[in-house]
Amino acid sequence: MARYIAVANQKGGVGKTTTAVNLCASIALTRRTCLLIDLDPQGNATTGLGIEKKPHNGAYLLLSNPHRATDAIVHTQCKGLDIVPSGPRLADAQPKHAVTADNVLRLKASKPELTTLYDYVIVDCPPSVGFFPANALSCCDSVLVPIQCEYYAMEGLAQILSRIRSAKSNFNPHLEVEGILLTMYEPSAFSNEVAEEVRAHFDDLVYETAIPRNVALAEAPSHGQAIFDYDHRSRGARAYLELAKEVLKDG
Amino acid sequence: MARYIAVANQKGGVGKTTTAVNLCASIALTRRTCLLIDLDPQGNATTGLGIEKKPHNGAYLLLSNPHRATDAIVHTQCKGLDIVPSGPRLADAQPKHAVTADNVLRLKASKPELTTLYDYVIVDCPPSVGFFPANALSCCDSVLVPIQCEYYAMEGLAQILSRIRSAKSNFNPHLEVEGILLTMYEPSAFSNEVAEEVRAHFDDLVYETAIPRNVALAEAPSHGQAIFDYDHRSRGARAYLELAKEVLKDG
Ligand SMILES: Nc1ncnc2c1ncn2[C@@H]1O[C@H](COP(=O)(O)OP(=O)(O)OP(=O)(O)O)[C@@H](O)[C@H]1O
Ligand SMILES: Nc1ncnc2c1ncn2[C@@H]1O[C@H](COP(=O)(O)OP(=O)(O)OP(=O)(O)O)[C@@H](O)[C@H]1O
Ligand SMILES: [Mg+2]
Ligand SMILES: [Mg+2]
Repeated sequence: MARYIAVANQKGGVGKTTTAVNLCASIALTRRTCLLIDLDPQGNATTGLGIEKKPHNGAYLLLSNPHRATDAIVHTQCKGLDIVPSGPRLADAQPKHAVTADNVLRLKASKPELTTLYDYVIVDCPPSVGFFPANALSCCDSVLVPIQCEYYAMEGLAQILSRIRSAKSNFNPHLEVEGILLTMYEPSAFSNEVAEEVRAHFDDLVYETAIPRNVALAEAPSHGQAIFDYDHRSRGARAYLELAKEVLKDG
Repeated sequence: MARYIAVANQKGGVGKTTTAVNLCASIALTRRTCLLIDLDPQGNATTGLGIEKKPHNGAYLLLSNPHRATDAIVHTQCKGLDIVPSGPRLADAQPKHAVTADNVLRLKASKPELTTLYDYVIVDCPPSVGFFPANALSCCDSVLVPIQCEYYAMEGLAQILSRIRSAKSNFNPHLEVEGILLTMYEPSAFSNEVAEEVRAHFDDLVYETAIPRNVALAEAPSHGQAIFDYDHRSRGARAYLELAKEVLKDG
């Protein structure tokens, strides 16, 4: 049975995609098998791994025909890491009508097809509160919440945690917070102040590992590579390996 | 007649709110009057100016009762700058049913009440493609598109530009691109590479002014202040003043 982890936060640009891609790649390095599902119509996780966006297959197919989930899978160049890519039509998979109880259970309906094939399934979410994150929260076992060490990102933390609580009571009673991850951490007074405040409030929910701001992490996607293929000696690579150890320990 | 400018980009964390807040504050410094409309349920522009979020009034009222628009206005501590604040219920203003032609014209319906009161109206958008950005694109005269000098942000540029084109042909024939703004620019090889590529592709759409990465811009919102009140000598303050000169010149 695969462990399903959603990477979600409605605040934009906090490192959701960078974390989803590099956490998956780190897990694959430990000889476990991992599937990354790109539920963001922007498709950054897809191009970040050098995969072509798929208009009809990929995540669009997964949500519109959950029983054909395995047809949506594409192999990446990282051994042990597969992806369900995003594509231009993914935005059309959102129902024209309300986000009803039935619509948010599409991803969950694809679980029986996938759960025996992988050790981990990681779902990258867009920066919104609609159909795609709701599907992830209804289906996953836990949510990893990346947060920048900045003021606006802190404001959004209460919102995503309350959305997790309501998904837990409405659709998915097993849903837990996997952890809160400090990203783009810089050794400055301001970053420290925010980091201390988050750790003071949320204590053991916050990972020991903080991801430093590291230009290699921003450069790697332009080469279609996870950080380990782009620059395995970088501080970003070491930090994501440390994070994977913490995530795997909880498993 | 006020000039309405939307600040929009579905890519998250590119500096939409930081630009909306500080552009408004710069315009107010030139003794013109300016209204900032916070259409993001996260409400970062509202707290960034030290204003309390409004559950029932503010942007929720503006979209549900456009003819009562003036009741939604709150003064800020910056002379000449008012705001229509966001709030926790703003997400509820989104219609339960489809984004129809009628729903996306709510903001536009409030225009007659506001357009004679201000020289400029700036609309901050959330990082999504749904109801709120669609209202902004259907109502505004032009769109200012902030973009980080990073790979993923570049990917999203084609998407927002194509959304502007389709808003122009479906709802708002006068809609133009106000400009593309390079944000969080650092004098590094990678930033330069992206900046050059954006300028090569989009030439005269790109502002001369690039906003440098400057910690004062990230600190100011935690004090509820625009950059001029927080640190008027900072590089961030100077850059937004330069940007305002370019925006006002086009007016
Ligand atoms: N630790 C880091 N150091 C330096 N740059 C980073 C780091 N993490 C992410 N980035 C860069 O910051 C930008 C935002 O990160 P990313 O796109 O992963 O965030 P996101 O939360 O997925 O954004 P969105 O809300 O649009 O989905 C990207 O350009 C990315 O390359
Ligand atoms: N030029 C800059 N220098 C340093 N930090 C910046 C700069 N511009 C913005 N920031 C910081 O980067 C983060 C992202 O900026 P901001 O929140 O304005 O982006 P956004 O596009 O409005 O995000 P969202 O997509 O969530 O609405 C914020 O924490 C902000 O304080
Ligand atoms: Mg992302
Ligand atoms: Mg914003």
